[in-house]
Amino acid sequence: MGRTFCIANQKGGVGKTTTSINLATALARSGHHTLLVDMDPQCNATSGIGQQPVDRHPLIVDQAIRHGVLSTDVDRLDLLPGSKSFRDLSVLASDDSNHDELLIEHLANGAARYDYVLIDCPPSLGKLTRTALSVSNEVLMPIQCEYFAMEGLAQMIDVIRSVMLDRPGQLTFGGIVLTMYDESLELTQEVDQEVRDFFGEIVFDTVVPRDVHVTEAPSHGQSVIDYAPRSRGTRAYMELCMEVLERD
Amino acid sequence: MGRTFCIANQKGGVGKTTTSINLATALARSGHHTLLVDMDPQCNATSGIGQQPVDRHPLIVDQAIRHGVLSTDVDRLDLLPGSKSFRDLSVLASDDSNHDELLIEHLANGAARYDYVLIDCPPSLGKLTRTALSVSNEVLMPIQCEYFAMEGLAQMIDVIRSVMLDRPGQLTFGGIVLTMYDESLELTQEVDQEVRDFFGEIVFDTVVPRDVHVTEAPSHGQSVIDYAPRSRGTRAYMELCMEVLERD
Ligand SMILES: Nc1ncnc2c1ncn2[C@@H]1O[C@H](COP(=O)(O)OP(=O)(O)OP(=O)(O)O)[C@@H](O)[C@H]1O
Ligand SMILES: Nc1ncnc2c1ncn2[C@@H]1O[C@H](COP(=O)(O)OP(=O)(O)OP(=O)(O)O)[C@@H](O)[C@H]1O
Ligand SMILES: [Mg+2]
Ligand SMILES: [Mg+2]
Repeated sequence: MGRTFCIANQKGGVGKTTTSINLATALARSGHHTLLVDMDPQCNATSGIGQQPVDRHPLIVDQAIRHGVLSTDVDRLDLLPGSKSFRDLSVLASDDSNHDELLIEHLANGAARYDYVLIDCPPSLGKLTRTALSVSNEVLMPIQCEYFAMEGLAQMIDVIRSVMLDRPGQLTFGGIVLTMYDESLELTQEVDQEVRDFFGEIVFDTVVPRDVHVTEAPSHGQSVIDYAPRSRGTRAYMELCMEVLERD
Repeated sequence: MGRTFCIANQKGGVGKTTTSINLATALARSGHHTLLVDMDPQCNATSGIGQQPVDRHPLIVDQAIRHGVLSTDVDRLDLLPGSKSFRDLSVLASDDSNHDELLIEHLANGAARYDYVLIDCPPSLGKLTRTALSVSNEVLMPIQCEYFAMEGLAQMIDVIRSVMLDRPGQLTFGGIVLTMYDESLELTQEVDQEVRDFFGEIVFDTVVPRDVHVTEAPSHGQSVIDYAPRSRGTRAYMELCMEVLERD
C-alpha cells in the first residue's frame, strides 16, 4: 500500500511546489512509482515540469483520475496536471459534502496504483487543501525560516486536526522541511530552533539551501535534479528523499 | 480625495505584505495621512509592525471601521489590524452580495479620511481580494522575477477586469513593482524584460533588491525604514514612494 503526502502550508512562496516537484522526482529516481498531483489553480507544479494545465479535469467532470494522468520525462513519475477551473471548486459552498466525497473517492482510487503520491496545494486552507488532506496519509509542510513562518502554523494545525478527527487513523503529521535555508542569517537559526523546539522529531534533518539552480530549473521545465544534477539543491532533495524512505 | 491601493497577487510570497508595510510607512513619513488595512487572515501586515490581530473585527460585526483603527509608532500611519476570523469570510457563499456591499461601504467610508489607504491581500483571488479591489482606485502588484511570476497574471487580470466592469471608472491598474530583485540571476533579467514588454509604463522604474534587513525587520515589529534606515531596502521603498507620489 502506498503513501500519499499532502504538501501544504497556507503561507505563500515557501517552496510547496518546488518540494513537490523535486521530492517526487527523487522518489521516482530511487525506483518508486510516483504520482505528482497538482491541486493548485495556478498550476505551477504542472508548468514547472514542462507540461500544460488542462481545461477539462477528471475531478471537475467527475471521472476516474486515470483519464487525466500523464507520464513525464522521468521514468516512474506520472503527473495529474492542474486546471485553472479548480478556482471554481475552491469557491463552491463548503456544504456540498456529496461532491467532496466523490472527489475524495476518485483521488483515493487513483492513488492506490502508486508507491508514493504527492499532492501540491495552493497557499490557503480552503476546500482544495482540505480535500487533499482528506485523501492523504501524511502532511508534509515546507517552512521558510523567516519571521512570518510561525504565524500561520497554529491555524494550519487546527485544520489538520479537524481532518484527523473526521477520518481517524488515516492522516498523520509526516514531516516538516526547512526550505530556502540561508545559513548566514541569524533569523534563520532562530526560526530553525523555534520550529524544532515546537515540532521535535518530525522536522527533517535535511534542510534545502537557497540555490540559484532551484530557481532556474522550472524555467527549463525540469526538476533541479534533471537540470543541475550536481547542485546543492539536487543533493538536498536527494537527501530529503532518503529521509522520507527511511521513515517508511 | 485620497487614493486607495489594493496590494494584490495570488502568487504566494512575492512581497505583498512587505510592500504594504514599507510603502505605507514611507508615505506616512513623507507627510501623508495613511491607513494600512490588513485583509489577510494570516495577519502578517499586523504582526510585521508589532501589533496583534483582533478577534472581533469591525468588518465582521458590521461596524464602521474607525472602531477598529489603531495608531502606530509611525506618525500619520494608522492600522486596521487583520483577524483570523476573516477565514470564515473568505469561504462565505459568493452570492451574498448584500453583505459584500456592506463591507465595501464600511471600507470606503473609513478610507475617505486618509490621503492614502493600502490594503494588503492574501495570496488568492477569492472574496477578500475582490472586496479589496472593489473599494480601491488602483491595483499595485508586486512581482518576484522568477519563473512562476508570469503564470498567474492572466487570471489576475481577468479578475481585475471583472471588478472594473462592475464599477466603471473607479479601479485602474496602478502599478507593478519588481521585488526581491536579484541582479546576478539571468532569469531575473528575462522576467523583468517580459514584464516590462507586457505591461509597459505601469511598471515602476524602482526595483526592490533582496536585502537581509528587509527579512529581519518584521521580527523586530518594524518596517525596514525604521529598522535599518540606511539599508538598500529602505532606499528602494523610499524611491518607490516618490514614484507613487509623482504619479498622483
Ligand atoms: N531552495 C531554493 N533556492 C532558490 N529558489 C527557490 C528554492 N526553493 C524555491 N525557490 C523559488 O522560490 C519561489 C517560490 O517557491 P514555490 O513556488 O515552490 O513556493 P510555493 O510555496 O509553492 O508558492 P505558492 O504559495 O505560491 O504555491 C519559486 O520561484 C521557486 O523557484
Ligand atoms: N526585498 C526583500 N529582501 C529580503 N527579503 C524579503 C524582501 N521582500 C520580502 N522578503 C521576505 O520574503 C518573505 C515573503 O514576503 P511577504 O510575506 O511580504 O510576501 P507575501 O506576498 O505577502 O506572502 P503571502 O502570499 O504569504 O501573503 C518574507 O519573509 C519577507 O520578509
Ligand atoms: Mg506552489
Ligand atoms: Mg502577505
